[in-house]
Amino acid sequence: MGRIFSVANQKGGVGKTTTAINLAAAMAKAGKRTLLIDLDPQCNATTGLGCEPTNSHGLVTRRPLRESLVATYLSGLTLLPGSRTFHDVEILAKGDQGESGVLREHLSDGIDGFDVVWIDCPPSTGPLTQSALAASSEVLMPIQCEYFAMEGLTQMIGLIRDVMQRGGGRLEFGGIVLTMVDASLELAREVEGEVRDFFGEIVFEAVIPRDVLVCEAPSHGRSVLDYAPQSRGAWAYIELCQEILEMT
Amino acid sequence: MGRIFSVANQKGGVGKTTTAINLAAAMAKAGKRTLLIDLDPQCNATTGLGCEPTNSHGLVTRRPLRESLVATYLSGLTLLPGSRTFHDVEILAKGDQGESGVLREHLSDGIDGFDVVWIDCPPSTGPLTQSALAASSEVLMPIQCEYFAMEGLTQMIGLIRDVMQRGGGRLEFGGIVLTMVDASLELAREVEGEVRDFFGEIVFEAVIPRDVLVCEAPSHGRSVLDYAPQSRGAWAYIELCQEILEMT
Ligand SMILES: Nc1ncnc2c1ncn2[C@@H]1O[C@H](COP(=O)(O)OP(=O)(O)OP(=O)(O)O)[C@@H](O)[C@H]1O
Ligand SMILES: Nc1ncnc2c1ncn2[C@@H]1O[C@H](COP(=O)(O)OP(=O)(O)OP(=O)(O)O)[C@@H](O)[C@H]1O
Ligand SMILES: [Mg+2]
Ligand SMILES: [Mg+2]
Repeated sequence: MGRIFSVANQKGGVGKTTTAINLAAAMAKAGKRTLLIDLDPQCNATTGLGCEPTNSHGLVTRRPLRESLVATYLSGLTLLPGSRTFHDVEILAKGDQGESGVLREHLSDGIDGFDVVWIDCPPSTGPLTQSALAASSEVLMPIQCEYFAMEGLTQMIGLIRDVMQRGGGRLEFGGIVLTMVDASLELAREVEGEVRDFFGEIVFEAVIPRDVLVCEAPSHGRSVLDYAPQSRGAWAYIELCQEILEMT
Repeated sequence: MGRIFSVANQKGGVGKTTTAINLAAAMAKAGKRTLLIDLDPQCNATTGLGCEPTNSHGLVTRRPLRESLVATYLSGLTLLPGSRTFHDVEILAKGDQGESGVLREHLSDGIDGFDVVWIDCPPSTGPLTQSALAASSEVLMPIQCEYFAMEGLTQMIGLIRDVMQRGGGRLEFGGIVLTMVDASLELAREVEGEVRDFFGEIVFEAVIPRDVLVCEAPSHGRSVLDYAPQSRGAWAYIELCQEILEMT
């Protein structure tokens, strides 16, 4: 079975969607058959790739998963689009009772033919994120080098440990990604220092710099790797992708 | 009855908590007896003012609300702390069935003696945010001048309209606040232009600039108005506060 990554952090706006899109794109470009699953009712991963959210989420319909998959502009990258209808997403969440029953079943049936799966989670520790974690082999946590981000880390780590201990899944800690790093700011350097001291090896070497081209790419429905291939943001995501692929 | 503001936006990291803390502080300094309610299980508004989250949220305990209120470092600013225990917060949300029963009752009993109440909401359109909206007289929506923020705006406006039409409350649209604006970026100027064209008068004149001092303040448990009173961020929040007070 291929690697299934959840990109998760209850803190808002730390770059979960940006990281999910750009790592999925990087892996597709590296020759992996890649599936990106949009699990967030905001549907940012979907629109950020120039695709349309659906009325009913592929994970709650009765149809086999592959009927809900769509091609993206990038060959090798397939998308399970998000759905804005909250109650759909609540069905998925309730049906799971915090275990990933629905998600894990659907996933295992639907993902033959994919080498790697990326799941973009909403900013919450609720049932959706828990289902994603329980269905995953690894969790990636993007964090910003700011005070509130540090606070939330401990809580997220607690949740991940709970899911691991509940068992039934094969979740391992994938790693912490420092995002939107403005190395000119003392605050950012201090927080990065603290995170590395505290978490050691699970923090990736590659950090994603603050780069307006990364921020502009979704309005063009493209990964930054295609929108601005020579940008610092694009290079950083490629570097991070390689660090992850070498981890196997 | 005093004004009750919800600070809401399902998009993460757009400055809801920063705005709730700094406008509540500005109003307390302007002589208003101010209550800030932390409705987010992340408890950022609580820790950002140097206070402790509670085990059980004041809005779900049987005790009268005022027994759960705590003083902050700032005279005139009182806090109803947040609670990290998700099921507590879920009780509040479920008890409401999407209507603000519990929150609105508790609020109307508990808020005599306050001129203004600020409610910090989590990044979601779920039951917590809906309860807050139904209990409020006005909603303030902070938004960042970036693509995903624009997308989420339409959905939030839809939710606010639903709450208004369900009736029973006295919710009006308070306004849109542009946050973390980096005026040197063309993207920011474009998005600001679009937001003002589209939404007109409901967009506040005052915008909050990107300012690292605003970002550092919570790690000192202070509003930026006390941490860095001469900063551009502090001045902007004071200007916004006055614009809001003149709205009555
Ligand atoms: N490296 C970067 N440089 C500049 N801007 C960035 C960078 N990464 C992300 N952004 C921008 O920051 C904002 C937040 O990023 P994103 O939406 O990916 O975060 P998120 O954690 O998925 O948010 P949410 O919690 O709402 O799901 C977006 O407008 C995005 O384009
Ligand atoms: N004007 C500003 N300049 C610089 N940084 C800012 C500014 N406003 C907020 N920030 C920082 O941006 C981050 C996100 O802000 P904040 O936590 O207030 O957003 P939020 O919408 O409440 O997030 P969430 O969706 O997780 O509740 C925080 O680290 C905060 O300190
Ligand atoms: Mg996202
Ligand atoms: Mg917040």
